[in-house]
Amino acid sequence: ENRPVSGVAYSRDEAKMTLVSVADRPGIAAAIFGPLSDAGVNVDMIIQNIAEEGRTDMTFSCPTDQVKRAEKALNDAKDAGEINYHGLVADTAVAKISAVGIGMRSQSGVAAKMFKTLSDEGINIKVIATSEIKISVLVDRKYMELAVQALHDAFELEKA
Amino acid sequence: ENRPVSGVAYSRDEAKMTLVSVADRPGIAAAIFGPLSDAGVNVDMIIQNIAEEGRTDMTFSCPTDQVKRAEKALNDAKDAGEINYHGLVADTAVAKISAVGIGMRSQSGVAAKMFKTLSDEGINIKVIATSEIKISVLVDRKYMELAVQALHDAFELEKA
Ligand SMILES: C[C@@H](O)[C@H](N)C(=O)O
Ligand SMILES: C[C@@H](O)[C@H](N)C(=O)O
Repeated sequence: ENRPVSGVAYSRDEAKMTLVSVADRPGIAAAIFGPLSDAGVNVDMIIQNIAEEGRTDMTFSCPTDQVKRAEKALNDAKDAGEINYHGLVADTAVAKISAVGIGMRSQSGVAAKMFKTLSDEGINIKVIATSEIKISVLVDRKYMELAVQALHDAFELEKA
Repeated sequence: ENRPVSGVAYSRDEAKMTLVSVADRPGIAAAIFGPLSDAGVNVDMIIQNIAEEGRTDMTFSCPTDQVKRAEKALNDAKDAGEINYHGLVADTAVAKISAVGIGMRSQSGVAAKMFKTLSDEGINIKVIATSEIKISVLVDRKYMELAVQALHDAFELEKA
C-alpha cells in the first residue's frame, strides 16, 4: 500500500512569533537565533520568505510557555543594537498541523490535497513550511480538531 | 557521540519561485498547488509567512527544468480567474543547503550556528524553512560549495 501520507501530527502548545521587517543582509538570522538559543528557547519552525526592498519578516515557533523568555531575549538584543525590527508579534492562539510521509517527495499532489482539505473546511492557513517528508502549517487553534479529522479522512488514515 | 547534525545536503537543481502578493484567505494555497500538481511540477520547499493587510507571498522550489511548466500552469490558472497575484518571480540561480540531524529538536543552537557559519562567509540567506530534523535555506548558487564546506567544518562532519 503506497500511501504518501502516513500520519498527521499536531500540537497546540506552540506559539508563532514574528519579527516584522528585519534587514535582509548576512548575519541577521544569526543575530536573531543566537540570543534565542542562549536563552534556551526551543525553536521549532523557522520561516523566512523573500525580501522586498531589503526587508523581510522572520517567523518562528516555540512553546507557548517560552514566549516571554523569547520576547526578552529579542528585546535585549534589540536594545543592545545587535538586531533591529519594526515589530514583534506573538500569537499563542495557533495550532501546528503536519502531514508526514516518506512518499511525499514525488507526490506534489499531497500539498494540494492538504491545502484543499483545509480550505473545504473554511480553515485559513497562516504559515507554511515544508521539507521532503513533512508539510507543516499553522492555523487558528480553534480549528485544530476539525483540521486533524478532515486530514485523517482525506488521506484515509485511521481515525484519530 | 551525540552530534545534533549528521549531514549537510545540497542541491543546485532547484529554482525558487514566488507568487508575489496573493490573497490570504482559505482556498488560495489549494488553488495554487492544485494546478502545479496537475502539471506534474515536483514541488519541494513551500514557504509562506504571515500576511500583512490581507496579502502574503507564496514561495516554492521546483526543479529548474520545470520552471516553464510551472509558470504556464500558474499563468493559466490566473487567466482563468482561479488565482490572483501581483507578480511571479523565478530565480534559477539558487542552491538549497540543508543541515540534517535527528538531535536537532532540543538543540535550538543548531539554527543559530548554521546561520552564523553562513554569515561569517558573507553568504546571505534568501529563504528559510525548517522541520524538526532539517533546516533548509536557499542561497545564491555561487556560494554553494563555500556554504557546504563551511557547514561541514562548523558541525565537524567528514570532508565533503
Ligand atoms: C533575513 C536574514 O535571513 C538575512 N538574509 C541573513 O542572511 O541573515
Ligand atoms: C495564503 C494562503 O495560504 C491562504 N491563507 C490559504 O489558506 O489558502
